[in-house]
Amino acid sequence: MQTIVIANQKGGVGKTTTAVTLGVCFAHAGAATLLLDLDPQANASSALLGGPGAVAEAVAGHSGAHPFAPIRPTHVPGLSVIPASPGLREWDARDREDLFRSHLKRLQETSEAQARILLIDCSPSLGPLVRAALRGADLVVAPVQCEYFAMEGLSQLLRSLESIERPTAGTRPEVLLLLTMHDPELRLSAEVSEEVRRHFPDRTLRVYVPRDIQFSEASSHSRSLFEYDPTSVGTRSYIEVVREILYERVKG
Amino acid sequence: MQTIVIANQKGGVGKTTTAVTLGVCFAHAGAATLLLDLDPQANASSALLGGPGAVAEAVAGHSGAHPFAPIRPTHVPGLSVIPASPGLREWDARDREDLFRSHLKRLQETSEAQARILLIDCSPSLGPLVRAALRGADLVVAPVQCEYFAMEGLSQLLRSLESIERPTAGTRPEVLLLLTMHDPELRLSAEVSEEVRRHFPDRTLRVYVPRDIQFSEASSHSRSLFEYDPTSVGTRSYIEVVREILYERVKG
Ligand SMILES: Nc1ncnc2c1ncn2[C@@H]1O[C@H](COP(=O)(O)OP(=O)(O)OP(=O)(O)O)[C@@H](O)[C@H]1O
Ligand SMILES: Nc1ncnc2c1ncn2[C@@H]1O[C@H](COP(=O)(O)OP(=O)(O)OP(=O)(O)O)[C@@H](O)[C@H]1O
Ligand SMILES: [Mg+2]
Ligand SMILES: [Mg+2]
Repeated sequence: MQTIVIANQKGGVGKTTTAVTLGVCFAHAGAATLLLDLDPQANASSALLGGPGAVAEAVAGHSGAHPFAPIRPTHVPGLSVIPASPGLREWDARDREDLFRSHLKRLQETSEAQARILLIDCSPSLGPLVRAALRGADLVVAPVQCEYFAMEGLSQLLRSLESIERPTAGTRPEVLLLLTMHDPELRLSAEVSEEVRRHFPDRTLRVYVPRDIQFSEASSHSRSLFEYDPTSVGTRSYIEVVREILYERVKG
Repeated sequence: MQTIVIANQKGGVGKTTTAVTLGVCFAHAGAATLLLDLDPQANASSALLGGPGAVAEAVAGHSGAHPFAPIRPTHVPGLSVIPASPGLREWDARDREDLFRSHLKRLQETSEAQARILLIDCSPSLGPLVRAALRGADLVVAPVQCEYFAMEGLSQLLRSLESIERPTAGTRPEVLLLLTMHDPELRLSAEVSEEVRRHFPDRTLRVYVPRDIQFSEASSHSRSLFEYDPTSVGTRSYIEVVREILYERVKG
């Protein structure tokens, strides 16, 4: 099983949209996928289970003793989700990073039979839960909004990723940058994307995700854009992202 | 001194843009303002000091023993800033909320002479630093992006705000919602803003902030929109926000 973590401490850059859309695309491409929602906001859980009410039902009665709520199927064949449990905020305390890490390891080992890919959506932070997820990642995809503030945080993010110690010394997760909310009519979008590609030529995915209002419209219908409008520019860009990740970047 | 905290755990909703633009507007209106940047991403610090390099210089040599770096003047008369120090991430550990709270209280008491308003920009979280800031707030302004995911987190945010215990029992900070990135051409913007106004009629500011690309362009020139283009729609909306806050909402 490959573990792909979607992370960036900058808020609102498209982490959840990327995690959910990639999950649907992987499942449609025949790679059974489990999405773990580590963000207490539970946006990914809500997008996949059909709204905040369904999430509350799915995690009701789950005690905080274990970080992960039970695995739930979604309306997409081949895609299941571990919804964000309310106790996640408590787990984010500093001293539980190692304990959380061992729970995550056990999940990776036991889910092998059910899914080929484990996708993890993170909160906008570099706290203990996110660090534990990064330590267990094979691949990190960091969405980078084509905006100035998002670019400022990039070197901070890459420095933090470099400093995460891995289970086996010497191995590091591969880190890929995905330019998001690119608006071809805006000079700023072109400036930011050129700057990011110039600084990180090998890490920046060739495909960028355009700004497309249908992403937001789809999430208000609790559907990923892939299902809401499979022919849209936004969907097609994520299909290209999947192709570049599965066939060019991820080994095995 | 009035303490105004800009907070929302949802990322990318316009917290920093609101903190910086309000700071510039308050200072121009003659109310000396101190902006405290509690987000380790330091976007507000960079916007007011002229870029990430200037921030690194301003906090160089600052030991993590004290959470606040020294107060710096900005290029705007009447507006000064406490840049985010790299040690803030360490302070965000659970057991230091009370210690941080007492540092914040001392800052509020000692800055009385320098500023009429203390503005605090928060990271996208509800962790210990943000909770400590909320406990010391007279007013909380929560930017709410006119998008579906941002709306989902609203009740979670308001529940957390209700549960923050205050220094003097029985008093609660006033909480105002500011609708941001409203795009009049989008049905979704109208739907979200109507829904927010319907659920929280007394707390939602009359004025909303429109989506305006010049906000992003201004920040790439390390200027607030107020300075970059004082006549723009975006600037005028924040001037209205200041008017509604200063004259209708804040007592004293
Ligand atoms: N390419 C896109 N074009 C237009 N809107 C988008 C795009 N991608 C995401 N969005 C919208 O932008 C908002 C932010 O995206 P999203 O919530 O996925 O970001 P995030 O990084 O997960 O945020 P957080 O930091 O709060 O977890 C959402 O309302 C989403 O619908
Ligand atoms: N009204 C607006 N119209 C268009 N763009 C905006 C507007 N307000 C903010 N922006 C841009 O949207 C992005 C997100 O805004 P900002 O960084 O202020 O949000 P934030 O809530 O502080 O994010 P974080 O959660 O990471 O701290 C920035 O690139 C900013 O320039
Ligand atoms: Mg998210
Ligand atoms: Mg911010």
